[in-house]
Amino acid sequence: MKTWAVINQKGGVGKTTTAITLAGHLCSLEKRLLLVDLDPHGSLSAYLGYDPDQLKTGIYSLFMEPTVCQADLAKMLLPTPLENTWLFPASAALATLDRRMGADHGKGLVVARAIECLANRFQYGIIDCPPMLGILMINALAACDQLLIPAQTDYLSINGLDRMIHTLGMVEKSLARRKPYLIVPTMYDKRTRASVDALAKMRQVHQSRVWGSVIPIDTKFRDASKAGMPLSIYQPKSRGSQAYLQLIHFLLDEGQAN
Amino acid sequence: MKTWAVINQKGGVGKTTTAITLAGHLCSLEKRLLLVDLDPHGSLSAYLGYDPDQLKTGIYSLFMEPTVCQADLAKMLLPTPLENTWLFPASAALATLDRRMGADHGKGLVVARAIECLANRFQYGIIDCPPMLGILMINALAACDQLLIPAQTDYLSINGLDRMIHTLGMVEKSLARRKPYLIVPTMYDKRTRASVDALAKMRQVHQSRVWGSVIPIDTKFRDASKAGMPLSIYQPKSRGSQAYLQLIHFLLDEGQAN
Ligand SMILES: Nc1ncnc2c1ncn2[C@@H]1O[C@H](COP(=O)(O)OP(=O)(O)OP(=O)(O)O)[C@@H](O)[C@H]1O
Ligand SMILES: Nc1ncnc2c1ncn2[C@@H]1O[C@H](COP(=O)(O)OP(=O)(O)OP(=O)(O)O)[C@@H](O)[C@H]1O
Ligand SMILES: [Mg+2]
Ligand SMILES: [Mg+2]
Repeated sequence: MKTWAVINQKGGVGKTTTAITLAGHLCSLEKRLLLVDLDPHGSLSAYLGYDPDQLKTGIYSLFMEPTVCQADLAKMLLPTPLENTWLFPASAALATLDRRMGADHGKGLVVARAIECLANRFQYGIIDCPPMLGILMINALAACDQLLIPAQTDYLSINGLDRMIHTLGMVEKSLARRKPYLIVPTMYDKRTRASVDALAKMRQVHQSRVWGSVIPIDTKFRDASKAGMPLSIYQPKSRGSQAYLQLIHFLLDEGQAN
Repeated sequence: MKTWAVINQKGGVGKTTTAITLAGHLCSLEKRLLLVDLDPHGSLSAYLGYDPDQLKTGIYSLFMEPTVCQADLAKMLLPTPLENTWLFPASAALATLDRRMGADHGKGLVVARAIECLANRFQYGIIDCPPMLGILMINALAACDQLLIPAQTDYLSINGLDRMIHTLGMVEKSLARRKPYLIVPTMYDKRTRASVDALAKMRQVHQSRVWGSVIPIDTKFRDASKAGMPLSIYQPKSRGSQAYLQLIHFLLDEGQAN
């Protein structure tokens, strides 16, 4: 099983949009996929039709009473409108996790262990993360094989990118190995000078860590989220969907190469 | 001194943009303003030319060793490119606050006490918050007179709005009084069906709690952030700046009325 974690401390850069649109393409490619929602705001769970306030079990309960066997874990998964795709949902209570765990360092591998336990049921996993550095992001780092870092092509978004990557390096020192990461430029608007300049700066500073293409700005993402379907299924020929199709092929090919 | 806190657990809805653009207008109106950056990612501090990683004192040190006297607090403030506007900066270490404080409940009034101490030097205060529910948002709730909740006019953003307002109510029960809040529709795009529908739904569910006008989508915000100046100063005649001018007049008039 190959797992990607979609992270960025900056809010609103397209983390959930990346998770759901890639999921749509993996579904069309008939892959068996596990989606994990680590965001207390629960955008991914809500996108797929679930209310994070109503959900009793999910990621949060893993931290409270670690589940040992596969059968119990599988019961916590929810079906989604996408074939062969299951969701490990978020709940609002996740917002209290950092305060509850305090200095208890033993909780960095909770999500990694759960995913390992389910690994024979799925081919791919995608973890959506909240816009913050904390116990949930540490879990995502430990649980994934590769990080995807969507970064909006604008000044506010790129200024914190280098700092965040530097912080990731510090957190990873305590993990066994550094995880490879790919920066995915999002909401690119070739008509706006600031967007063009931001992309050039991103490539200059982060070089080969930045994906060779971009996700363009596309108002159809908003239509898709209203319809509760990934854009990759809702309007597969749209610019936004086609760009994420390029990305999933890049990621799947890269995986072959490794 | 009147203080607004700009909050929303959803990321990328325009919290920092709202704080900085209102600040520009208050500066043009020759008001004395205190900006407080509670976001560990430090967008507001970075926008004004400071690197949150390099800053030694600031909000974080208030939580570590509470400063009692005004003179010490005033030393922690930084000048900004805006006249009569000072910044209480963020630092990256704020990201560890929830874990460090753990269940220590005595830390909900740290920011409120600091602002009270400085109240005779400023007429207005604006607090920029991170996209999460935690000790920093609790401090912002306690420290402000009114909440501003920017909400992007799209499905992902409005679905969590009611849940967040419900959560605020629960947190406020422990504060002396409920704070008035105003929902500010942002990034409104009248050409996109999903945006028009989202605004209608926002007005239907939240009624008089929603500001009567909107902040339109305007690519010039990205240009302004690249220039490190608020749009209200960088291009005062732009659509985005004019909309925030309407908002500040609404807020200042409302204040008169109360
Ligand atoms: N390429 C794009 N073009 C246009 N709009 C986009 C694009 N990608 C995402 N969006 C829109 O931008 C908004 C923010 O996206 P999204 O919620 O996925 O970001 P996020 O990083 O997950 O936010 P958070 O930090 O709250 O988790 C959504 O309204 C989404 O529809
Ligand atoms: N009305 C608008 N029209 C177009 N772009 C906008 C508008 N308001 C904000 N933006 C852009 O949207 C992006 C997100 O805005 P901003 O960083 O202010 O959101 P935020 O809520 O503070 O994010 P975070 O959750 O990370 O704190 C920025 O690139 C900003 O320039
Ligand atoms: Mg998200
Ligand atoms: Mg912000």
